[in-house]
Amino acid sequence: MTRIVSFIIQKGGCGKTTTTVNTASYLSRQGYRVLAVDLDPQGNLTQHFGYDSESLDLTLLDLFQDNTRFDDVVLRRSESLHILPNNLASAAEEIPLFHTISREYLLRDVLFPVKNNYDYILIDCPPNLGLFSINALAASTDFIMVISPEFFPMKAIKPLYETYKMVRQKLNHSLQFRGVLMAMCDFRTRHSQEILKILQKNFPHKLFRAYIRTNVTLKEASAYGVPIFEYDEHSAGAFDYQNFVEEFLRDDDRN
Amino acid sequence: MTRIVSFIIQKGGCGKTTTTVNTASYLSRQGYRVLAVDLDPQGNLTQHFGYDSESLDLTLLDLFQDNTRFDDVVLRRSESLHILPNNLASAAEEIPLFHTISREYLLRDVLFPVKNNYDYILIDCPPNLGLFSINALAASTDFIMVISPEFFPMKAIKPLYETYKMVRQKLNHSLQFRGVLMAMCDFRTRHSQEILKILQKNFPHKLFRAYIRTNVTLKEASAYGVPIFEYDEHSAGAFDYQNFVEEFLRDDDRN
Ligand SMILES: Nc1ncnc2c1ncn2[C@@H]1O[C@H](COP(=O)(O)OP(=O)(O)OP(=O)(O)O)[C@@H](O)[C@H]1O
Ligand SMILES: Nc1ncnc2c1ncn2[C@@H]1O[C@H](COP(=O)(O)OP(=O)(O)OP(=O)(O)O)[C@@H](O)[C@H]1O
Ligand SMILES: [Mg+2]
Ligand SMILES: [Mg+2]
Repeated sequence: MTRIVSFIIQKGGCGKTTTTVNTASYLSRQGYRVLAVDLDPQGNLTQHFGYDSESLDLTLLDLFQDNTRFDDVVLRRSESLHILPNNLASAAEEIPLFHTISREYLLRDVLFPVKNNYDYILIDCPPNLGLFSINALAASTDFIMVISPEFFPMKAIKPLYETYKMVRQKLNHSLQFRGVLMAMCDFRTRHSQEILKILQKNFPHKLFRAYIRTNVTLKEASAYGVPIFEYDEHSAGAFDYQNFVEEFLRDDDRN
Repeated sequence: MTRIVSFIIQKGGCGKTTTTVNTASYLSRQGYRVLAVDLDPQGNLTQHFGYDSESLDLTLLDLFQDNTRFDDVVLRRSESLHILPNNLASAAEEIPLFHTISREYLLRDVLFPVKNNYDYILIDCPPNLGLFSINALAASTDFIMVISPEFFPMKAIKPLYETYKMVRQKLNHSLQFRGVLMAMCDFRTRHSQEILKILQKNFPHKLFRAYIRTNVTLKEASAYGVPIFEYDEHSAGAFDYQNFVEEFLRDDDRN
């Protein structure tokens, strides 16, 4: 059964794109067939995989508007890693899409005919809880909150959890909350240790044991347009993402 | 003449809120009358000043919907520092507001009757270029791009610049681009030095000389709900923001 997983938090700059890209890359290197979906009009996931998002003629938006076929839009980076790209053309269309029939299911309907071709479909969400993020949750089997251990990201958890409950009740009864991944961590500071304690208290069973340390090679990899495993597979960033995905896979076996 | 300045970049997590809060605080401690406007429904600026955004009955949204008076919404933190708060109620209203008459001028019209009571009005923008950010640019005399020296924020500069040109042509002929402030900087890394070189080449006259170093006291201050000058005025964060605002004021005299 295909797992469709959203990486989401409405707070900006928590590591959603970095996590989606590197998780997709690791899974595909393990032989899983993976589709990475860029749901942010800024196109950061598309850029992180080395594509010039603004020069693409067709994107996910064209699939939402029913102008084209999946095969015309998808970028086949390798046999086992495909990408549904995005660019700024979508930003201008979010409002008009609000008036489309079944607007919350645009993504589900794009993915439904192709999902059996993939083991994992991973969705990178934009920094808001607008129509695109609702589409992500409505289309997903699971979602993972990606937060950096700081004050503002922590405040974002409760509203996101409320949104999850609403989506689960009204749009997608089988949506599962897989857990909270801490990214961009520097646990040498007292501040992040304090935030960690609060998270452990509030989400005792939902916090991934694996976490991603702050590591400049992850930034460098994004600028080079490649996942961390292709940029520097011996870096701390590569180790941490491997550690996370292995835990994610173990959980999968259990769920 | 009142200066109305937007701190903006659509990329998430670049330091917009931290910069708006600490700039407002420093200016008010220098005796300027300041209004800080929270244009992000997540309410981070409101929270950074110590208010519980979700428990506020009235916010900026009520002013956009013409339900109430400015005096009922504004929070007077001190004689010289007032705040127009925000919370998640606005997030749900962004779409309906699209159909309001003169939707791009909602903020301008809120500020016009009161702007002479302030020397500076500083606007914290959300991580997108939607209706609220357009309102910010349409209402402003100036704007400052706040970016961390990384790849994705750099990619956001060109689309923001295009948006500025559009707003200047169609909505606000006197809007000025004051410059680019680099926040959250760690120039020990080769990566940020390379980004700096690119920025210096592309924006030779627009890069503030002052920049803000990465400093955990800035995160701590946000969690305590106070500006850096009240949390730890001898910290590197306080020094850097003082440095920036002094340069900002010197430019003001010249413009
Ligand atoms: N563990 C890490 N160590 C160092 N830098 C990181 C790490 N994870 C992400 N980054 C960098 O931090 C910035 C924010 O990460 P990213 O863009 O992935 O977050 P995001 O949540 O997708 O942001 P947005 O909300 O804007 O979509 C990027 O420049 C990225 O390269
Ligand atoms: N110079 C700095 N050093 C260390 N941490 C910082 C610095 N500036 C901001 N931060 C922290 O980094 C995070 C991002 O900053 P902030 O929230 O101000 O960015 P933003 O651009 O307003 O984000 P968003 O796009 O979500 O509105 C916050 O947790 C903040 O406390
Ligand atoms: Mg992202
Ligand atoms: Mg902010």
